[in-house]
Amino acid sequence: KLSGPTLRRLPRYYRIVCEHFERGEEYIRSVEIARRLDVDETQVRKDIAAINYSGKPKIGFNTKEFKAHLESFLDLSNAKKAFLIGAGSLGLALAKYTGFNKYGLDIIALFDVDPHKIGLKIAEKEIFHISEFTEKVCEQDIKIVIIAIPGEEAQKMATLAVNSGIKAIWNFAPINIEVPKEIIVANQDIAADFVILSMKIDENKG
Amino acid sequence: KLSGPTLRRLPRYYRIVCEHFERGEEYIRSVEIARRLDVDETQVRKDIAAINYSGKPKIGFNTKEFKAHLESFLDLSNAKKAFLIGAGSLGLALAKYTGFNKYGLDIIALFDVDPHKIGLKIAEKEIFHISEFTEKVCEQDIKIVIIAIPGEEAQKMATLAVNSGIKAIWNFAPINIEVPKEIIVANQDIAADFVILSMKIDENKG
Ligand SMILES: NC(=O)c1ccc[n+]([C@@H]2O[C@H](COP(=O)([O-])OP(=O)(O)OC[C@H]3O[C@@H](n4cnc5c(N)ncnc54)[C@H](O)[C@@H]3O)[C@@H](O)[C@H]2O)c1
Ligand SMILES: NC(=O)c1ccc[n+]([C@@H]2O[C@H](COP(=O)([O-])OP(=O)(O)OC[C@H]3O[C@@H](n4cnc5c(N)ncnc54)[C@H](O)[C@@H]3O)[C@@H](O)[C@H]2O)c1
Repeated sequence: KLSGPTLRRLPRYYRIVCEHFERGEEYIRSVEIARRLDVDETQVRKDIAAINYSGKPKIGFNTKEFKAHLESFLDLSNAKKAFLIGAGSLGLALAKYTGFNKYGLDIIALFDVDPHKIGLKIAEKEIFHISEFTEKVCEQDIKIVIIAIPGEEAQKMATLAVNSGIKAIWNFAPINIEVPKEIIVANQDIAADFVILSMKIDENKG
Repeated sequence: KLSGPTLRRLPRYYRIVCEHFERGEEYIRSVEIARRLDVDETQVRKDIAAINYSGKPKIGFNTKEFKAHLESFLDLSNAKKAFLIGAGSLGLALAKYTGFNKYGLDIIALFDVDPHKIGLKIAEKEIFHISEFTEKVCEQDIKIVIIAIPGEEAQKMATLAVNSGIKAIWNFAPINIEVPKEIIVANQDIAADFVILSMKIDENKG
């Protein structure tokens, strides 16, 4: 079992290795990965050893093989179907984002309460009324839901999702939702990522 | 100077401490922070010691004081002005997001090329034509830009931003933009965060 921080770094390694592979570079060295991600090189080596992969000394990791190893370890080629609650600005941006396919996320349908949106399609995904949510979860055997609605509605919809058989919630609303222990929740807050950027600006001024 | 991973964890500690403080809880213990964020407790203690803060043994950290300490260390109360290029779905969601204020980000204006959008306002921020970008950067002394446009346009707009005097770029377009060494770039890819969630689902299946 990998630690949380190691697991969080692996997709970032994957994005870098993909870029080098798509540029036609046959090898990538841990020092290059470390530089691009602002991580210690020994940490990069430890992480890669932890997923039972190794490169050639002085040459590095074969980009094609390492990419395939990460895809298999992170189960990226096995698409996970998800529903998305909230067809507002954020929901639409997520539904349209082609970057999700590479990481095995397939948003199948959206749900909203606004009558003007029901029946519309975005990137070939239909917007249904929230009253159809439970029935559709059972019909399509959906385990993952993304929540992109205002904070005051989020807890209620999380409870609806859990009662419908959802096992994991990716929550963008700015509150921490409470769910039973066995349900997996990831609270996404991109504002926290802004802080890292702004600290780096302060360092440069330093 | 803190390590990258430690710096990345601090805003997440801040969000947890804010929640406990707003719920009226006077103290929070490192074991609670560790549990909520799936991080080792010794790592939490090391991080907090690294920013010269300490709690009371067995009781924990005073939520009010710890919150203020993090605000000062992360410079959260000093709002950083930013421009946002791209008033599409993602750009609108970012412009409307009230969560940014807490972390010191103040999006002042948006820029786009679509004539139907020019002159509109979103959350009291005006959408200007991209041709006015350079002039407005100088006028308002802006150092940060957020890029939320399609990948094929992103490099060109990043170069425009750097030539206009921008010092830091928060890039959401799905390509890694190339900029001179002294410019700070953060490439945001929320798809990588999805992988963590989906690995946890696999772990539960066991
Ligand atoms: N975590 C982050 O990093 C981040 C970033 C941006 C926005 N947000 C958050 O995402 C959420 C959505 O933002 P937005 O800009 O898209 O808002 P929006 O107002 O544009 O869209 C919200 C949508 O949710 C729908 N809705 C409301 N209640 C509903 C319910 N009970 N069931 C189904 N649909 C419902 C509305 O009809 C609307 O279409 C907000 O909570 C915002 O704070 C989070
Ligand atoms: N990194 C992530 O996690 C993530 C998540 C979602 C979307 N995205 C990306 O964000 C970008 C925006 O997504 P969206 O759904 O808002 O797309 P969108 O098509 O709704 O909006 C794009 C906007 O950019 C404008 N635009 C195009 N070229 C421009 C230029 N040269 N200067 C100024 N404005 C210009 C368009 O007029 C439009 O308003 C895409 O590249 C998408 O892949 C990234």
